[in-house]
Amino acid sequence: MKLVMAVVQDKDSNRLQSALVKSGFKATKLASTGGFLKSGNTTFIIGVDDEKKNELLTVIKKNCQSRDQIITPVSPMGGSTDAYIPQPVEVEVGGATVFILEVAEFKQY
Amino acid sequence: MKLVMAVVQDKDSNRLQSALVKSGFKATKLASTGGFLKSGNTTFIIGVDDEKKNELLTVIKKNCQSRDQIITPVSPMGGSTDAYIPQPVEVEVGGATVFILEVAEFKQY
Amino acid sequence: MKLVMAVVQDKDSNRLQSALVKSGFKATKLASTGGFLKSGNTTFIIGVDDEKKNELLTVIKKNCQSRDQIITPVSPMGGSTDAYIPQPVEVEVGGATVFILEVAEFKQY
Ligand SMILES: Nc1ncnc2c1ncn2[C@@H]1O[C@@H]2COP(=O)(O)O[C@H]3[C@@H](O)[C@H](n4cnc5c(N)ncnc54)O[C@@H]3COP(=O)(O)O[C@H]2[C@H]1O
Ligand SMILES: Nc1ncnc2c1ncn2[C@@H]1O[C@@H]2COP(=O)(O)O[C@H]3[C@@H](O)[C@H](n4cnc5c(N)ncnc54)O[C@@H]3COP(=O)(O)O[C@H]2[C@H]1O
Ligand SMILES: Nc1ncnc2c1ncn2[C@@H]1O[C@@H]2COP(=O)(O)O[C@H]3[C@@H](O)[C@H](n4cnc5c(N)ncnc54)O[C@@H]3COP(=O)(O)O[C@H]2[C@H]1O
Repeated sequence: MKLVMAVVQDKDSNRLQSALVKSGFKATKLASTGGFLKSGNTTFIIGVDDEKKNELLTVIKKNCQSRDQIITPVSPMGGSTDAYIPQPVEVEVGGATVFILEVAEFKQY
Repeated sequence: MKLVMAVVQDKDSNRLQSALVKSGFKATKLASTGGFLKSGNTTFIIGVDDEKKNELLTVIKKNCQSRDQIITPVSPMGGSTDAYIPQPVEVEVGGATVFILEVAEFKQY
Repeated sequence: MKLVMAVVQDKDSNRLQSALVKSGFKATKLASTGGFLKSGNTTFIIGVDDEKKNELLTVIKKNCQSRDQIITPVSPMGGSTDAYIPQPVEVEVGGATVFILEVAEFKQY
């Protein structure tokens, strides 16, 4: 069994959740925050049998899309701050960041 | 060392937390949501020495119980939607869903 | 690749987040609760290449500090409850509790 931890954008969270239910995958959702943009996103925890892992990754890929986000950095990403006029910067946020871990043991009570 | 991730019902969360403290297990709690019922539940993260893992699983088993939950699906789980009258459905929610992962390294600062 | 799960005090969370961005580490934050003190803390999830793991641990160590916290236990930690007058107790809360897990596979979509 594998434990799949997928960080996705809030905008795709409900769509992914319905797609998982429809394909018979069980999941748990955690509200999370991005380290860089500091905006809300969603972390899914999904335990999946090894032979179903690739099917699960396809469901995640199909239901999560990357988007450009305009941010205005409060202070320069690097360098001096004199007479700094914040310029908007475009950042591409990926659809899903996925970590796959090995499950040593699985129990349900 | 193992990292135990246990998804339990909110109703058992405080009872399990006190039982863990009483048995000397350290834990961290995360608020989470079930993928299917979309209702709140709790995910415990518990780092435990290998030789104490079975004792921990017994504490989880004893303090988390399964319950039946009546849900009224908004739309049919499958099939057509014409003149659909939602019928309540009974779903059994388990006491705890437990993933046990191998910890490669543990540090405390 | 390793997945680093670090439980830190809320007081250090923003400082650690900025230090991670500055050193080029990507991270996701989860709001969490301590099992013993029941007060809020923060769990960071950080995927990191094997050769950068030690540099990451140094950033965590430098930006998270241990603090003493005074608690007044509601009921005795053990023993009888007759004529119990709660006495404040000092508990040292560490700067960071860090679990390092092996990542079997990493994907970004
Ligand atoms: N130091 C930096 N300089 C310039 N641009 C930067 C940057 N750090 C991040 N970005 C950009 O900002 C996007 C949002 O990052 P954030 O940390 O808010 O939100 C992240 C974070 O919550 C999570 N994530 C990504 N990589 C991670 C990792 N290695 N460990 C833990 N979480 C990660 O996935 C979300 C989306 O990541 P994604 O890479 O698609 O998209 C990232 C990336 O394109
Ligand atoms: N492999 C896995 N990976 C990650 N998290 C997992 C998981 N298996 C279970 N969980 C977590 O544990 C909760 C209880 O699951 P359980 O299987 O006991 O109880 C489940 C199950 O009896 C039922 N159920 C779940 N998915 C179903 C489906 N596609 N069709 C019919 N019944 C379903 O509804 C109950 C509540 O499910 P819900 O998703 O709200 O809440 C789930 C979910 O948060
Ligand atoms: N093995 C593990 N698995 C999962 N999470 C873990 C863990 N070890 C520590 N943590 C997390 O790290 C926080 C700080 O732990 P620390 O051991 O530095 O600092 C602890 C410790 O010094 C003390 N403490 C914890 N349990 C105790 C107990 N049963 N008896 C006496 N003191 C305890 O209270 C402080 C705060 O504990 P709290 O539970 O509120 O918050 C904990 C918990 O959220």
